[in-house]
Amino acid sequence: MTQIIAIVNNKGGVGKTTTAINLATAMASTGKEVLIIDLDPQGNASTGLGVDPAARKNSSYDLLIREASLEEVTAVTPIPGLSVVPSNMDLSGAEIELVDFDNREYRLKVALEKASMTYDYVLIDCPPALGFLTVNALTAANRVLVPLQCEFYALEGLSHLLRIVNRVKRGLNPHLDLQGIVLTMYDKRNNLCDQVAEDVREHLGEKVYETVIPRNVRVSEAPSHGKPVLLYDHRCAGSRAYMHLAGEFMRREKVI
Amino acid sequence: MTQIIAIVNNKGGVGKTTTAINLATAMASTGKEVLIIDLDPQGNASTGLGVDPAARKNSSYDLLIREASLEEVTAVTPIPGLSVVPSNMDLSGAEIELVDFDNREYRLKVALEKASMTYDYVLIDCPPALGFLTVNALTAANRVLVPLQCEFYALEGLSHLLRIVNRVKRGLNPHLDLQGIVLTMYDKRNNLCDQVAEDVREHLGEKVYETVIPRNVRVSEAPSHGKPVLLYDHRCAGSRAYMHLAGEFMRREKVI
Ligand SMILES: Nc1ncnc2c1ncn2[C@@H]1O[C@H](COP(=O)(O)OP(=O)(O)OP(=O)(O)O)[C@@H](O)[C@H]1O
Ligand SMILES: Nc1ncnc2c1ncn2[C@@H]1O[C@H](COP(=O)(O)OP(=O)(O)OP(=O)(O)O)[C@@H](O)[C@H]1O
Ligand SMILES: [Mg+2]
Ligand SMILES: [Mg+2]
Repeated sequence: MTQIIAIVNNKGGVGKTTTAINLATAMASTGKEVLIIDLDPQGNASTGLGVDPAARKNSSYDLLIREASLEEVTAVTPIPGLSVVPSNMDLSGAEIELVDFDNREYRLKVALEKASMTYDYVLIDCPPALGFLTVNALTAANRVLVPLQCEFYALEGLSHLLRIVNRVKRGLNPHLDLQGIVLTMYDKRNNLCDQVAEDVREHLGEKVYETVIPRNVRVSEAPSHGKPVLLYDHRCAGSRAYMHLAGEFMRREKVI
Repeated sequence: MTQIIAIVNNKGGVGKTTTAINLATAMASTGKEVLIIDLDPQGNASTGLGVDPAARKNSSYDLLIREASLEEVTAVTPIPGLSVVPSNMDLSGAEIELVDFDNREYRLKVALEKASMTYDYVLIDCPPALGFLTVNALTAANRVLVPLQCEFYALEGLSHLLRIVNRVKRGLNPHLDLQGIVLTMYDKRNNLCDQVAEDVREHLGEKVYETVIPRNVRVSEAPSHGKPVLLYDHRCAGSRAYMHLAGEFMRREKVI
């Protein structure tokens, strides 16, 4: 069965896109068939995977609003086993357009159910908000992965985010489960990181991945080359951490 | 005349809230009367200024949707000369509620015009999106300040953001001017920062502030104490940079 994973956090700049791209690449490198859906109008996941802006005519907007088929909007990437549904600026109008649809929260779910899914994993990169785009991702998904930057504001917003996830589970999608929280941009020289990590593990225990993604300059250089860090520099600390995360993620799937 | 400044960038985590809080505090420390309006449902600016969550009943939501007066929703902060209109979770529903109002882009502008403004500066902290909350800020403001993290994804989104600002200027608010772009979280050990800084200065020249805000751990520690970094540690590199920025900002105001 295809696992559909929404990568969500309304706090901005916490590593959602970076996690979506590199976790997907790491999974694909183990032989899995993986699809990334870019549901952020900024299109960072499309850029980070090297999809030329001119090749984004068919996009996640068409999936949500024009009822295009998944096959029509899926593009290949240079990474074997990894495909992408890119996004473009049309998507920035989608939140308003979705308001008028009766099934506005279910559009993505319906689009994915119609498709003949040949993927092992589908990862959905969400914008930094809890609007209809993110709600569509949460309604279509069966797992939620929350990247959490080791910073105070990110920690402060976490309990509200988890309440929203529960609300979607109760009202729109009973199959939705929180798969886990992954700490990102961890800097061992910064006490605040330890405090945040300790605090989150105390409250959420098992739900927090053991793998912690370190702050690593190679990770932030990779997007300017249109490559996941696993391709840009597979030996760096960031790449190794994302490989570990993929391993831990797939092991958790086996036991849930 | 009151200068109303929208602090805007749809890219998440680039330092909008940190800039709003610390620029406002630095301005207030020179004897100016300053107001911060928290227009982000996350409420990070309210937290960073030490506003207790229980004291946020009257909020920017009431200003936009319930037509409350500015006086009703303004709270004092421990910082002399600095007041705040806090935000709370009601605001997360505002984007959808605003869709049905005829004057949906002008609600904040109308609310501020009705008030007897005794402030020298009003800074509006915006969420990481270009929805109705940010459009309301751009329509009410006469200046736009764009914090830009020295990272590739942040740079990629800048030209689109500036197009939106121009569109608001042409269609909704002819008094809107881009005051400047401030580089944030600059780390001199990271080559990418130099490349981004060079690239932005090449394309936007004078519009880029000379003051660059360094990445400084004291800045990210301050919010957990409910204080601006200028109060938490006024001697650190982050505080000094924000004081310089305030000086540069106020000088630019004199010449525009
Ligand atoms: N482990 C890391 N080490 C260093 N830099 C990182 C790391 N993870 C992400 N970054 C950088 O931090 C910035 C924010 O990350 P990213 O864009 O993935 O976050 P996001 O949550 O998707 O942001 P948004 O809320 O805007 O969608 C990017 O410039 C990215 O390159
Ligand atoms: N100069 C700096 N040095 C170190 N950390 C910083 C600096 N500026 C901001 N930060 C930290 O980086 C994170 C992002 O900053 P901030 O929350 O101000 O960005 P934002 O653009 O308002 O985010 P959002 O898009 O979620 O509203 C915060 O945890 C903040 O404390
Ligand atoms: Mg992103
Ligand atoms: Mg903010």
